[in-house]
Amino acid sequence: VVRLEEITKVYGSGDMAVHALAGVNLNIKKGEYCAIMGASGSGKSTMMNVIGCLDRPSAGRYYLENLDVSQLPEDDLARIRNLQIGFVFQQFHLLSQLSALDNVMLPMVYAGVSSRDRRDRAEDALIRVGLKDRMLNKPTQLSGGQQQRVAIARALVNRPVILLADEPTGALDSRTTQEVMELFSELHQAGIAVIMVTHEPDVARLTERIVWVKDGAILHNRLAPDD
Amino acid sequence: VVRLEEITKVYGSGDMAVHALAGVNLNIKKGEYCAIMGASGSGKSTMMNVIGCLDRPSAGRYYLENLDVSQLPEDDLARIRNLQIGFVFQQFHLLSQLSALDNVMLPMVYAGVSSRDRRDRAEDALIRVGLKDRMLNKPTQLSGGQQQRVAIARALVNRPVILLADEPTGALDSRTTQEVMELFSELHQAGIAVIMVTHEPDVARLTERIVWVKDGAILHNRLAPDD
Ligand SMILES: Nc1ncnc2c1ncn2[C@@H]1O[C@H](COP(=O)(O)OP(=O)(O)OP(=O)(O)O)[C@@H](O)[C@H]1O
Ligand SMILES: Nc1ncnc2c1ncn2[C@@H]1O[C@H](COP(=O)(O)OP(=O)(O)OP(=O)(O)O)[C@@H](O)[C@H]1O
Ligand SMILES: [Mg+2]
Ligand SMILES: [Mg+2]
Repeated sequence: VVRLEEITKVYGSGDMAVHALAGVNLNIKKGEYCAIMGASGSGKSTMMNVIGCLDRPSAGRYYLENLDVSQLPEDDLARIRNLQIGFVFQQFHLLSQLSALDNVMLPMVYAGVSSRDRRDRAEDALIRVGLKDRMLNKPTQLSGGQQQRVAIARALVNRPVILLADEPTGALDSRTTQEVMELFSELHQAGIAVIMVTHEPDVARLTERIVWVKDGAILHNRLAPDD
Repeated sequence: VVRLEEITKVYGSGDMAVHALAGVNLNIKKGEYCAIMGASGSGKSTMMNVIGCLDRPSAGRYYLENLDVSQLPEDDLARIRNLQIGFVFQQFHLLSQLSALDNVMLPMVYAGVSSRDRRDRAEDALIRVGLKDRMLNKPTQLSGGQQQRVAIARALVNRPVILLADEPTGALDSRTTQEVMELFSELHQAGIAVIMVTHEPDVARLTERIVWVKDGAILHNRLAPDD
């Protein structure tokens, strides 16, 4: 469902050039559950941004469900991002002037979901991540881990085929992490491809496959947990 | 060096009231190395903000080096925050329009450090956290873990007596985490009190003492690692 071929991403130029991605080749099948690990600065978030159609590569091809993404106009990309891909950002990117509930409902506004269904689905998602009593709080009135969970709820409400989660349990204690992992596992069972950047081995161990990134390239693919 | 007595923090009022802190009593000795753990939303960051003089409690007393902080005017608090306390925020709070180097130099401007010493100390701190080649990057040009490390460097440059670190390795891979832990250990050896919120047991294990927080109160104090 996701195929990256020789993807490169360069920032700057000349001897100031930073090769954030240096020839990434990656195939992710429909419904696969995949962890992405690697050192800080190795290119994981950059790669996720390319997969999530948020960033265009400097070179290489990206096929999403066999469509060459680089040939698509911006409107099509925006639809794909909204309807097919759910993204949990490393820095959450919640809108600070909106409540948790409004933040979670926003993607459904763009998708044309009815206002009653938006509310129901958003409430269900927030209850599912344990935020039943915090729905009306704004992000500044939420703890770090609560904000992270709002970001997770928001990524799910349009029922995407691919969930991209960049360090989704970074701010969570072990029990809440377990609950989020059970949620991801259910989504995976339901046929959603889950691609998750994590630096926690216990989280990576729960996936089907671990992809290692080093200096902007895929080091090797191996099957989870410890082969 | 830090003494909290019956500290409470309430948001909202009536039946909407959230007791983020509900009678916290805590004593931290000079130079102690202490981990704070607890579920998401249990009050850890709120407590850190009170200790860091960033937030006033709703009730209770806070003695910092035996001075009653609640009796101090804002100017004195600002000096204390700048000179005695280093704070690594859970959400980093770097200034996006400044480079990593300028971000790290800023606390020293307020402290009246000469411009040559500011530059030297800031560069040393950034090299120490592995960011030698990223000093001129702005936060948007840095990975999540790199931003976290800039926040760590910034907390150290005024040589505080207390380092407050809210999930300082949340965005870091295991090797970088180890390097940061070695740095904290050195600071501790040098006599700095290190108070660190973490949800990672491997990180907490390296401290002298683990304080558990639950529903806004200290559950129990116990000595690290597993007593
Ligand atoms: N301004 C506010 N208004 C209302 N409630 C708030 C406000 N700020 C924080 N809270 C609530 O106070 C509680 C404690 O928050 P705090 O940030 O201290 O938790 P935490 O232990 O740091 O959690 P995490 O591990 O997720 O970072 C949370 O339940 C949060 O929703
Ligand atoms: N706009 C930019 N200009 C210059 N360099 C950049 C820019 N954005 C990212 N980089 C660099 O690209 C590299 C890869 O960044 P990326 O965010 O993908 O790392 P990461 O693997 O997600 O790291 P982390 O685990 O710390 O989140 C980093 O070294 C970073 O400094
Ligand atoms: Mg990243
Ligand atoms: Mg917190």
